[in-house]
Amino acid sequence: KIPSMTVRRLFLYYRALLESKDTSVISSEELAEITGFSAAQIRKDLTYFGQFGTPGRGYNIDQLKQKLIQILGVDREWNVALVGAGNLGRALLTYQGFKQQGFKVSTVFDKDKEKVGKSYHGVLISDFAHAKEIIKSHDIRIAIIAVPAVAAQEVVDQLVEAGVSAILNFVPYRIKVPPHIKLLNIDMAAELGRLSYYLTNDVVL
Amino acid sequence: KIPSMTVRRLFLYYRALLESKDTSVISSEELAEITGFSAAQIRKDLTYFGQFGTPGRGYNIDQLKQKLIQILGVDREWNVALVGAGNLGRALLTYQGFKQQGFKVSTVFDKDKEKVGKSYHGVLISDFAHAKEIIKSHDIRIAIIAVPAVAAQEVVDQLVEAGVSAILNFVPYRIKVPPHIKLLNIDMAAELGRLSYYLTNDVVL
Ligand SMILES: NC(=O)c1ccc[n+]([C@@H]2O[C@H](COP(=O)([O-])OP(=O)(O)OC[C@H]3O[C@@H](n4cnc5c(N)ncnc54)[C@H](O)[C@@H]3O)[C@@H](O)[C@H]2O)c1
Ligand SMILES: NC(=O)c1ccc[n+]([C@@H]2O[C@H](COP(=O)([O-])OP(=O)(O)OC[C@H]3O[C@@H](n4cnc5c(N)ncnc54)[C@H](O)[C@@H]3O)[C@@H](O)[C@H]2O)c1
Repeated sequence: KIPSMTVRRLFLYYRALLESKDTSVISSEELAEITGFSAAQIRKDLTYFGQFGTPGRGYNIDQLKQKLIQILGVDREWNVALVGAGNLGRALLTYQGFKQQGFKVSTVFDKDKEKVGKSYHGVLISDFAHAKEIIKSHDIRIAIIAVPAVAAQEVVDQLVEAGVSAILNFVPYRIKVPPHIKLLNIDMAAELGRLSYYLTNDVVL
Repeated sequence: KIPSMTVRRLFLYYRALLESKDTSVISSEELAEITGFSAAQIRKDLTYFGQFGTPGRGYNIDQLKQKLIQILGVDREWNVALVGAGNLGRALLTYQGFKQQGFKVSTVFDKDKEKVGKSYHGVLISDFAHAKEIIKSHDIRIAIIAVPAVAAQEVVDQLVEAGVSAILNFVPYRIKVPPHIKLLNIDMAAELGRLSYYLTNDVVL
């Protein structure tokens, strides 16, 4: 099993290659300079996926890019559903970074009748009550949730029932999902909590 | 040195205790039910910080809360500066979760003359050109950055020079800081990248 920190770094290597103007080879030292990880860490991460690159010469950029695309599953465009067209949800809809990396927020759901039927940044807001039909017909497997904490578990249960199998959760609340569902949480206040811990205990990161 | 995952969990234990209606004791099993981590993990995390709680009876909620507050450094209110009053910055300004956990976004900076001088959600937008004076006079040690990638490094350099020592970065770009600066990155697209990896390789989390 590949460590989760490695997976996180793979994505950053992939993005660095996307932005690299060079067309031929790149060394692990050059990749280290762009991404900030050590060259040794980069070589170690990439050996999980087989031998590529020639020692001393570096990696063929196209080959490495193709390999990472395949490993990360970004060789296809993923349709993503966003649930919650509130303050956070609407900001996320403006973010170009998702689409640039293969994640198209194709559907936005809300339950507020004032919002349903309106379009925000070119995406129509649909009624979450119709989520099941839309998720199935648009082949949506990933959802982002940005709803109030009281609604979070029920929203996730409906998403899972509709066929979603991966969830990025922004709600600071412990959501329970069946074992086959991939759930990642982003907890912004907890990250500030880590910073206050590091400041209080003067920990060097 | 305490593992970073432990620190992240401590904050979630603290939040669970904040929300607990109970006033006397809580067992590691109860804390496990609320937070989703195992009782054994909870006990292990808390032993880094000394012996508290009585085996078989659980932890005194007030005592545990006080201890966590001290460890996490949230026994004070931290003044936080937000740089970038754009789509994401303005959404973050509406988030009550920061203040509830001891982080007051007291100052917002931007460089856009159209925004400077206006007030958003009760917070005045100041000109980033005056950041140094404001950061020093308000005793601001933590900053959140939500500016375009091209401006990120220069903004962070100015924050560090002004005396900020911890940064929560939302910009998908590798920022370099001196060793004494605590920097945490939130990379939303990379989290979706992890989900697509887990879906493609059918990894159980
Ligand atoms: N605002 C931020 O920047 C921020 C930052 C971190 C975390 N969060 C968290 O993200 C979540 C959303 O925050 P927000 O500030 O956007 O809140 P908000 O109240 O502005 O938006 C929530 C949206 O969810 C919709 N909603 C409520 N119940 C629903 C349901 N059952 N089904 C579908 N839609 C439903 C509401 O109609 C509303 O449009 C909250 O849990 C919050 O704690 C927000
Ligand atoms: N919108 C989102 O939900 C989202 C999600 C993930 C990451 N991000 C990242 O967060 C950052 C902000 O995104 P956004 O959508 O809010 O962009 P935005 O363009 O709406 O806002 C950026 C703000 O930064 C200000 N700014 C620019 N240069 C500055 C400088 N030198 N000093 C001070 N202020 C400056 C601008 O005037 C503007 O108000 C970007 O790097 C983006 O990639 C955004």
